[in-house]
Amino acid sequence: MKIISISNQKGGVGKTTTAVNLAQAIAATNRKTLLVDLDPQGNASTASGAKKNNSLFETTLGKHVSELIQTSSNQYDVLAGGEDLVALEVALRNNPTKGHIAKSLKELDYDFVFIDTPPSLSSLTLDALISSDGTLIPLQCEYYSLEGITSLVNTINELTNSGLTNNKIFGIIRTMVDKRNNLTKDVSDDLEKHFPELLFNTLIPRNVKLAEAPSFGLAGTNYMPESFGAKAYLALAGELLRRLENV
Amino acid sequence: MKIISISNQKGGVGKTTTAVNLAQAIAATNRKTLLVDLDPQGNASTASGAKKNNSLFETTLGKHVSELIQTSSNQYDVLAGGEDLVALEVALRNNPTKGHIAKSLKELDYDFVFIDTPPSLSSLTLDALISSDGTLIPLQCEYYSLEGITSLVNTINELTNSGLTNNKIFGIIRTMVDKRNNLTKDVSDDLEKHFPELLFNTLIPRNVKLAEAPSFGLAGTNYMPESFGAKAYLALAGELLRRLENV
Ligand SMILES: Nc1ncnc2c1ncn2[C@@H]1O[C@H](COP(=O)(O)OP(=O)(O)OP(=O)(O)O)[C@@H](O)[C@H]1O
Ligand SMILES: Nc1ncnc2c1ncn2[C@@H]1O[C@H](COP(=O)(O)OP(=O)(O)OP(=O)(O)O)[C@@H](O)[C@H]1O
Ligand SMILES: [Mg+2]
Ligand SMILES: [Mg+2]
Repeated sequence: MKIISISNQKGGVGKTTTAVNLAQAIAATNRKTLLVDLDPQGNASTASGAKKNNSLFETTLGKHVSELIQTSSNQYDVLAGGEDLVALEVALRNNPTKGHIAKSLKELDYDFVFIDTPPSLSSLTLDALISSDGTLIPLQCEYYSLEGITSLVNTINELTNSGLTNNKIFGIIRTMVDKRNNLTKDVSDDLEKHFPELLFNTLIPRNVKLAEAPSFGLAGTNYMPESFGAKAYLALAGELLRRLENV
Repeated sequence: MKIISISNQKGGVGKTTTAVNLAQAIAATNRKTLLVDLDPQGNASTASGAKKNNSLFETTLGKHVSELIQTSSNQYDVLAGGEDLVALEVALRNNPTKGHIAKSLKELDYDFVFIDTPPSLSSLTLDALISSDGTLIPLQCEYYSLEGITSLVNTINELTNSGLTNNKIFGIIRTMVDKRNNLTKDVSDDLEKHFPELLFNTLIPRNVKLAEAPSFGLAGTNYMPESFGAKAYLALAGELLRRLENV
């Protein structure tokens, strides 16, 4: 079982869209896949057609995680998010032992678990990073996004160097790419200079079908499989599987 | 002195872009304006050409806020953000008395103070909401953004009903609007149905000049005053001033 966090403290960079569409694309290759929504906003739960209850918070009340899992409108299973997660954040903050999420998921039998995290380095996100085998970093090719990347990469390296986790950065995914736009090109070139081995080759284009899909409670790869956005996430899934063969 | 928070726990909706450009547009009308960067990412500080030090955290160490204020590359003054703010968040969480920010700013002599908040309802954001006379809510006309708005409006109403603050919601600002896109139209129509009296008439269009400006350490209204994006923020400043006359 591989546990992968989708993380970036910069807001609105496509974390949820990547988590939902990647989970669906991987599930469609007959790999047993679970999506964990760790964001109190519960956006990933919405895109999965799931009710925002039975979140991971219930595990602090003694429930077993298998009782919390819902089937989704897509081909993966889902552990929903929602406002209860704020209580989980407080519980994790006061709990000295780390990796609560990994302990909760340990007995499950999935090939892949993707964790969608909120836009902050809160105790929820830190526990997800500690609990993961790897991290994917979605990034919009804009100036503010570039600023935050070094501090995220450092945070993950510190957690790994302190022996809390074996989390490796699996890669950086360029999202909402608009090829016509010079700013995107400049930032993308900058990324290729600073993080050449981390950048995924697959670029996710800006495509309105990806933004429409959640209002139907579906992943884009399920709502409009022929759209540019959906095809890009299918290609990304293939690239991720190839990268993991060499890890 | 009017203290206004720019807030929305949904990430990437244009909080920083709105805080920076509105502060600059208001300052250009000869009103003494301060921008407070309350985000550990420090994006508003970058757009203001300020060093990410001397944040509000220093007030918990006994420094007076007047010692922390920097001049910006724009026409407003700035209280910078940065990673120290994480320590301020911990201090505020453990401090039972609320409204630390209001107390720190009380002796200053500005016409307007704008506070850029991070994408979460953390103790930093809550203290900003408690310390403010009003809140502006930037919102992208997309499905996930619509989901979070009710919980933010409820949070502010609860703070006000509990007597902690007189914060009123001054309005909702539609950002990154792409008129050609049906999703934007549908969501915008929904907003007009549910929050007719809160919606600003001024729409902020998607305009790459606004996204380029921070890489020059400037507000868009300073970098390219003739651009569509800059003109929209100047119009928004006018609409805000008119709305405040009636408050
Ligand atoms: N490739 C894309 N093309 C078009 N729209 C997109 C794309 N990726 C994401 N979006 C839209 O952009 C917005 C931000 O994306 P999303 O919510 O996935 O980001 P996030 O990083 O999860 O945000 P948050 O920081 O709030 O968790 C959403 O409205 C989403 O529908
Ligand atoms: N009207 C606009 N046109 C084009 N780009 C924009 C516009 N408004 C914001 N942007 C860009 O979109 C991205 C998100 O905007 P911004 O960082 O201001 O949002 P935010 O809500 O402050 O994000 P966070 O939740 O991370 O604090 C930035 O790269 C910004 O430059
Ligand atoms: Mg998200
Ligand atoms: Mg911001």
